[in-house]
Amino acid sequence: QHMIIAIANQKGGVGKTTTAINLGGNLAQRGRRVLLVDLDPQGNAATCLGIQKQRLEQTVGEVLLGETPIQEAIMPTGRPGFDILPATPDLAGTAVSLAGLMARETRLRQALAVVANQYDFILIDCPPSLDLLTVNGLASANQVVIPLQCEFLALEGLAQLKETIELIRTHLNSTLFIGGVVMTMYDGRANLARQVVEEVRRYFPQRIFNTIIPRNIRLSEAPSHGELIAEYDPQSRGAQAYAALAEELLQREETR
Amino acid sequence: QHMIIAIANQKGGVGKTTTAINLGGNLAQRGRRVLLVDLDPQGNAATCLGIQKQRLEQTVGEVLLGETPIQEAIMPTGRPGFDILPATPDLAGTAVSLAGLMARETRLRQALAVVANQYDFILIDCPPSLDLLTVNGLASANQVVIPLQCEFLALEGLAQLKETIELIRTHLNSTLFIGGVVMTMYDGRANLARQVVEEVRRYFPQRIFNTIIPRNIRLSEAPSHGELIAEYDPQSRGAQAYAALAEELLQREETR
Ligand SMILES: Nc1ncnc2c1ncn2[C@@H]1O[C@H](COP(=O)(O)OP(=O)(O)OP(=O)(O)O)[C@@H](O)[C@H]1O
Ligand SMILES: Nc1ncnc2c1ncn2[C@@H]1O[C@H](COP(=O)(O)OP(=O)(O)OP(=O)(O)O)[C@@H](O)[C@H]1O
Ligand SMILES: [Mg+2]
Ligand SMILES: [Mg+2]
Repeated sequence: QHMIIAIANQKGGVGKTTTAINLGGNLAQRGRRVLLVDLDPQGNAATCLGIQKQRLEQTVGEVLLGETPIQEAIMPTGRPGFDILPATPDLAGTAVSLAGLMARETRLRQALAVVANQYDFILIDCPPSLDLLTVNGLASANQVVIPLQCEFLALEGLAQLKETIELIRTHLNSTLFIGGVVMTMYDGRANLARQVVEEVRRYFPQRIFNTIIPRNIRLSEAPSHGELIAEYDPQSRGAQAYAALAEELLQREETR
Repeated sequence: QHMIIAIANQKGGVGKTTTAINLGGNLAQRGRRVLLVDLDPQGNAATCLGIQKQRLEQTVGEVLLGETPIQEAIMPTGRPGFDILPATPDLAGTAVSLAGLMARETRLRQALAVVANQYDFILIDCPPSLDLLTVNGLASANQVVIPLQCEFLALEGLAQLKETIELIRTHLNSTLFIGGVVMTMYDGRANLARQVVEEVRRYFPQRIFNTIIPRNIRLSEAPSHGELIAEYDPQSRGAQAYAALAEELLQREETR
C-alpha cells in the first residue's frame, strides 16, 4: 500500500524542500520506491538533485492542465528507486489558469492515481503559500508532514495551516491527517529554539517527531553540488538527522 | 516627494518582513513619516511590532476589495511617524476573490494614492510568491528592494523575479526599477556565503547594497517581544546593520 505525504507550511524558508529531498533520498536508499512531486514554481527540488531544468518541457504544470500524461513528465533522479515530477517557473502561470478549470483542486490527485501503485512513497514539496497548488497537494495526500523552523515567527502560521487542513478534510479529502511536525534548523545554544519546541509540543501533542533537525551548514551547501546530504556529507549532523527521521517515519507507518 | 518601496522575493524566509519593519522603524526614528503595508496573509509585520491582530476588522484585504477606505484601516504602530496597514489570514481568501475584479492588479496603487502625500516612505512587505498580491505591490512601487539570503538556493529565483519585474514595467508600471539587493543572514565563517555574494555582484552589478545584514540571533528574538531590533538590542550587529542600511538608502535617494 502506498503512502502519499504532503510536505507543507505556508511560512517561507522553513526546510520544506530540504526535508522532501532528503527524506525521499533516505527512503529510496532503504529500498522503498519513491516519487518526489515538486509543486513549487521555484523548482528547487530538481536543482537540489542536480537535474538541469532549462530543457524540460513536460513538467507538473502540463500534467495539472491535462496536456501531458503524468508518466511522460516523471523522470529519474539518477538514484535507484527515486523518481521526480519536476516543476519550472511556468508553474506560476499554471496556477492562474488552473483556477478556471473543472476539478481544479483534485487534478493532481487524479494524475497520481494512475502511477501510485508503482511507488511505496510519494512526497509532495509544497510552495510557501496556501494557494491552489498547495490545495492540490493536500487534496492528494494521506498525511501532512509540517517542517517548522525553531523561530518565533514560525508559530504564527500554525493556526491558519491547521484550519486549512480541516477545510481540506471536510470538502476534498476526508482521510487527510497530520502525520507530524518536524522541527528544523534547531540551534541548541539558543533559548528561543527550546522555547519554540516546547510551545509546539503543547500545540500539537503526540504529533511532533522525536527527530529534531539541527541547523547544519552542510545542508545548505549540498544543493550547490546537486547532492543529497547523505551523498555530500554522510557523517554530518544533517545527514544523521534525516536518516533518523526516515527511520522514525517508517516505524510510525508500521505501527499505524 | 514620497517614495514607495516594494520589499519582494518569492523565495521564502529570506528576511523580507525583518527588513521591512526594521528599515521602516529606522527611517521613522530619523524623522521620516513611514507607512508599512503588509501584503502577506501570514501577517507577520504586525506581530513583529507588538500589535494584536485578533480583533482587527479593517485590514489591507478590505481595502483591496474596496469595502473600507484606506484611512480607516491604517493604524499607528506606537512609534512616532510610523503607521501600518495590517494583514490577517483572511487576505489569502481576498487574493482569490480579487482575481475576478476589475483593475485587480492596481487596486493597492489606487488606494495608496489617496494617502501617499502624508508619508515620505511607504514600504510594502510582500508574501513569498509572485501572485496577485505581490503584483499589486510591484504595480504600486517606485522601486523594489530584494532581500536575498546568502544561500545557494536563493540564487535560483532571481531570474524569475527579474522577469516578473520586467513584465510589470511593461504592462503596469513603467517607472518601476530595482533599487537594490540586500544580502541577508550573512555568516562570514561560511565560504558559501562569500561565493553567493560574489555571484550576486556579477548578476546585479551596482545594484547590491554595500550594507550586508549578518546572521544575528537577536533579529529572530526581537519579534517575540514585539520590538524592532533598535528597541530590543540597539548595540547588536543586526541593529547596526539595519541602521546602516537606512542611511545608505537615504544617501541613494539624495543622489538620485
Ligand atoms: N537544517 C538546516 N540547517 C541549515 N540550513 C538549512 C537547513 N535546512 C534547510 N537549510 C537551508 O535553508 C534554506 C531554506 O530551506 P528550504 O529551501 O529547504 O526551505 P523551504 O521551506 O523549502 O523554502 P520555500 O518556502 O522558499 O520553499 C535553504 O537555503 C536550505 O539549504
Ligand atoms: N539576519 C538575520 N539573522 C538571523 N535571523 C534572521 C535574520 N533575518 C531574519 N531572521 C529570522 O529568520 C526568519 C525569516 O525571516 P523573515 O520572516 O523576515 O523572512 P521573510 O522573507 O519575510 O519570510 P516569508 O517568506 O515567510 O515572508 C524569521 O524567524 C526571522 O526572525
Ligand atoms: Mg521549498
Ligand atoms: Mg515575511
